[in-house]
Amino acid sequence: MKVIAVTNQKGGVGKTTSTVNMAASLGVLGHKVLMIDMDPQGNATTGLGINKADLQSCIYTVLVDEIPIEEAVIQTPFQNLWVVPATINLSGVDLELASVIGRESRLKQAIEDMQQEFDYVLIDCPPSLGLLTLNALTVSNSIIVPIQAEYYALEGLTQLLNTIRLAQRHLNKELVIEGIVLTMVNKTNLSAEVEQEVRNIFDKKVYKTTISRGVRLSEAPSYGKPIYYYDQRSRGAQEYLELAKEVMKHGN
Amino acid sequence: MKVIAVTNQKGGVGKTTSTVNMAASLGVLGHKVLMIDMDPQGNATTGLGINKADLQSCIYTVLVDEIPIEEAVIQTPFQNLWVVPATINLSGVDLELASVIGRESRLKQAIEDMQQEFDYVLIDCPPSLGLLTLNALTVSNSIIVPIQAEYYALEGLTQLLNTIRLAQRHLNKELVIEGIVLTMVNKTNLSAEVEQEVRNIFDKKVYKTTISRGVRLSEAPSYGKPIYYYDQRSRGAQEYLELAKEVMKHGN
Ligand SMILES: Nc1ncnc2c1ncn2[C@@H]1O[C@H](COP(=O)(O)OP(=O)(O)OP(=O)(O)O)[C@@H](O)[C@H]1O
Ligand SMILES: Nc1ncnc2c1ncn2[C@@H]1O[C@H](COP(=O)(O)OP(=O)(O)OP(=O)(O)O)[C@@H](O)[C@H]1O
Ligand SMILES: [Mg+2]
Ligand SMILES: [Mg+2]
Repeated sequence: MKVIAVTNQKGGVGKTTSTVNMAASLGVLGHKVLMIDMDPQGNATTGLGINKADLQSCIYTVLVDEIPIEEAVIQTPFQNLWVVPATINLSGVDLELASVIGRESRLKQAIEDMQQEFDYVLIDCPPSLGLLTLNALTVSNSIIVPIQAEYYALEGLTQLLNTIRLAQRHLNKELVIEGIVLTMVNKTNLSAEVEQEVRNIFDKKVYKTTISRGVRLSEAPSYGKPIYYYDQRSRGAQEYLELAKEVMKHGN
Repeated sequence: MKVIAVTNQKGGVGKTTSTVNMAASLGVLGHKVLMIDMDPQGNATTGLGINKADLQSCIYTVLVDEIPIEEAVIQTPFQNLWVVPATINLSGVDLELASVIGRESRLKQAIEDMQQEFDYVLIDCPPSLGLLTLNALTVSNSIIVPIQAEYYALEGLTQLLNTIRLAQRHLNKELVIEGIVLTMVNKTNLSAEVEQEVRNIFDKKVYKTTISRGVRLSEAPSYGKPIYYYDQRSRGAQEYLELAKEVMKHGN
């Protein structure tokens, strides 16, 4: 089982879109996948068509009440894809666990005790480096970093790399960068310049597959479906399928 | 003096772009403006061309070491515009002030003690509802909320309104919504649907001026200039100038 956190504290770079669509694509390619939504906004939960009002339990009850994670896992209508959803009460976790010993390891504890077996566990992180992201970094084997092909997106990278180094030292020695994916790529000079700079800095860690900016990708969540199930022939569906294949290949 | 926080915990919706360009536009229209960067990524600082490596002090030293804010204020080369910059050490504030009494009021204290007079103070917030955003909400008269014309952007609104209500009750009874601005608007059906929904929910609070998606706006930060100074004839420059005029008018 491979546990991967999808993270970048810069906002709006395509973390949720990449988690939902990589998870769905790995499922289509025959792997059993669990997606965990660790963002209080719950965009990944909505992106899979789950109605938050119907939920009995969610990641919050796993982290704070320590219920077994199986009780929060839901099967989705999509091939080989299960999810642990998030609701708005997740935003209270930083405060509620503030003085609890081992608070960064709550998710790790839950996943280690999990009976069900998956090939991949993908974790969608919020745009901050607080307790929720630290929980994800503590339990993950590796991280995938979406980087938007925009100028501001380059700025946050040093901060992110600092955090990863701290997590490796204090929380999880095994943590490595699985890969970096360029998102919302378009035909402008700015986009090409940012892509060039990212490839210069991170070299082989950057996936060959890039994700183009496309309206079908931003429409799919309003239908509660990953892009593959919303419009299989779209460029976004093909690119995320290619990216999933690269993630599988890199992973040996 | 009017203090306005620009905030939305959804990432990448145009908080920084709106803060930088509204501040610059209000300056062009003759108002004396101070912009405060409360995001550890320091995008607003870079967006005004300030080199973080040269800084003696920044918002971090104001909040944690309690130096007078005047010592951190820098004049920019742009008309009537001053800035308190942010550096990466700002990401440590949540932890460093965790057990300090009145930690939400550090910025308020600093601004109340400020000798220099400004017409507007605009505060750029990070994409989370932690201590930095709470400091901004505690000192602000009102907030401006950028909303991206995208499906996921609607989801976070309930969480944001909850937070504002909590801030009004516990930290700042005077806090009101100054206005809501639709950003990255384009010609798709999705964009039109989101705009319609936001106007249905928030009615008169939504500015008539919307900001179109345009490559000149995303290029300007790489030159360290607000859009008005990078390409005055661009659509983005005109729209932010119109928006500034609406902010001035609303605010009598
Ligand atoms: N390749 C793409 N083409 C077009 N739109 C995209 C693409 N990827 C993401 N989007 C849209 O851009 C917005 C930001 O993406 P997303 O919400 O996935 O980013 P995020 O990093 O998860 O944001 P946050 O920091 O708030 O968690 C969303 O509205 C999404 O639908
Ligand atoms: N109207 C626009 N047209 C085109 N690009 C835009 C527009 N507004 C913002 N952008 C670009 O979109 C990206 C996100 O905008 P910005 O960084 O201002 O959002 P933010 O809400 O401040 O993000 P964060 O949540 O990380 O603080 C940036 O790369 C910016 O240059
Ligand atoms: Mg997200
Ligand atoms: Mg910003």
